[in-house]
Amino acid sequence: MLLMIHNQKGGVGKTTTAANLGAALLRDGHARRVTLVDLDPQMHLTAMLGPVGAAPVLTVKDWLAGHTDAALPVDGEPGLSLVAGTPDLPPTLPDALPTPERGEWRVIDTAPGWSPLVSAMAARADLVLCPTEPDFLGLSGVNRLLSRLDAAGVARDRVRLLLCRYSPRLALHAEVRARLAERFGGPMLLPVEIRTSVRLAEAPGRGRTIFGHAPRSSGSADHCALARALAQGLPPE
Amino acid sequence: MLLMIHNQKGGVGKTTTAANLGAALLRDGHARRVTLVDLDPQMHLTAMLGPVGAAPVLTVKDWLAGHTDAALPVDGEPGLSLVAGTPDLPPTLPDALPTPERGEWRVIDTAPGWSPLVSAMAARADLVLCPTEPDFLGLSGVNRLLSRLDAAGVARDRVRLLLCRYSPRLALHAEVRARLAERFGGPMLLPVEIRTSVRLAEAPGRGRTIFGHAPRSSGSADHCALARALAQGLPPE
Ligand SMILES: Nc1ncnc2c1ncn2[C@@H]1O[C@H](COP(=O)(O)OP(=O)(O)OP(=O)(O)O)[C@@H](O)[C@H]1O
Ligand SMILES: Nc1ncnc2c1ncn2[C@@H]1O[C@H](COP(=O)(O)OP(=O)(O)OP(=O)(O)O)[C@@H](O)[C@H]1O
Ligand SMILES: [Mg+2]
Ligand SMILES: [Mg+2]
Repeated sequence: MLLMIHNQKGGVGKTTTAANLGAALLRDGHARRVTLVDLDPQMHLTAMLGPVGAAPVLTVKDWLAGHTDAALPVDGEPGLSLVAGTPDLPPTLPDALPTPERGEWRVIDTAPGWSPLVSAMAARADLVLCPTEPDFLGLSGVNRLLSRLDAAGVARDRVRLLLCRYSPRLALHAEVRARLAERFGGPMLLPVEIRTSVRLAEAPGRGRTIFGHAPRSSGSADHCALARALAQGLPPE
Repeated sequence: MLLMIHNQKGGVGKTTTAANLGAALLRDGHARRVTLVDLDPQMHLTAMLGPVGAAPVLTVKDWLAGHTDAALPVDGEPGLSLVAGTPDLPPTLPDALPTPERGEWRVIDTAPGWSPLVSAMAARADLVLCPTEPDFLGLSGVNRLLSRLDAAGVARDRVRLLLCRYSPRLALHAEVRARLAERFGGPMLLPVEIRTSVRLAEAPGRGRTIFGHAPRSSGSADHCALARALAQGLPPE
């Protein structure tokens, strides 16, 4: 499975989702191994889960060129690997991505904004997961995002919207969910929310996923629910 | 005054700050008029405060070419104007920006990520205001942001860091503030926080600034405090 996480809107939870969904897919047995790929030149996923100290020698540039040894194991997360980001990404993808292993999910974290590289990756993805914030500015970005994905040749049945940084007690958030549900029902709007939780914001500072930092928190439960919803709702081949 | 709002990190509150600081500068008499300029191809500031219905005829492309009539008054905010964004920005700035009026502040909202256009605007700005989220991923972006600004020729005494989406009750947020204070004391780290408030998230959906939507909320108070702190702490000419 090649799962790309994208929203051109910033700070919606792309990186947070990439790391924690990756771990959840393994822990709940939906994947035999998961490779996280940091395709953001700002390298936040690498800052979160990458090796401490010296910058990694091999990066996503090498991985794209076929060096699967660019994927380094993530401490404390058996089966989870990370391909480190680089500030200087190639402008396009090669003809073929590295061949996945059996049962391997690859989860691609991307930068905010749109680019030819993101467009090319979206076209190859089995699923494009779009975290969205449940307020007006979040909503106002969704239409533009979906037309970008259309233009990149991504079939709508491969797109999943995920509400992140969600507060169950706020009327605004419930109202935005309702508006999205009436516009994009069916498999596109996932029946899961990633709730606001300070544990999710703390975990990166410990170099851990939510499962290593606060396994009994809402952040863990929500990412497990997300993994299950994605695995059960896969689009036809 | 030319004030550019930038952080390459997404979703930190650039657009929210642009709109509400602009209004606060007028309401508290620090500026005689304020022109907001939407330099983000995703046009969130325009979605928030721009005219409802047809897309604006004149945009920031026209404003940069010298058409000051591209600045349209914002309803309900005397003295506040908005130059609408456009998805297709020029790659560079012209030799001269439109001449400001006496007592006019121009507040420039920018996209996440870095670009030659942002670099060029930063070099011309009197102040570069950098909203930042008070957690690890927010912190890990600050160093990269500051070296980008250095490389663009922005003197450090023209940079202001502003903690946004701040929750006074969270130990994580207080700890991040403390870490920033020990690294960047002095005039750079503003003594103001923009606290998390659902009113700030609701206001864009009403086409209003926080002052039009919830004038007695913490969002209004915080942006007034921000305006005062900026006006009192201006760098030497
Ligand atoms: N559910 C949540 N609860 C609390 N904090 C969160 C949550 N999700 C994300 N955050 C925090 O919000 C900030 C933005 O999240 P994140 O960096 O994952 O978004 P992003 O879409 O990857 O941003 P960018 O567009 O800059 O790449 C981070 O500081 C993160 O720690
Ligand atoms: N203090 C706050 N309290 C509550 N919600 C906020 C606050 N500041 C911003 N928001 C909400 O958080 C989201 C991100 O804010 P905003 O769009 O202003 O950030 P940005 O840095 O301009 O994002 P981008 O990088 O995408 O341009 C928006 O949906 C906004 O309504
Ligand atoms: Mg990210
Ligand atoms: Mg913005």
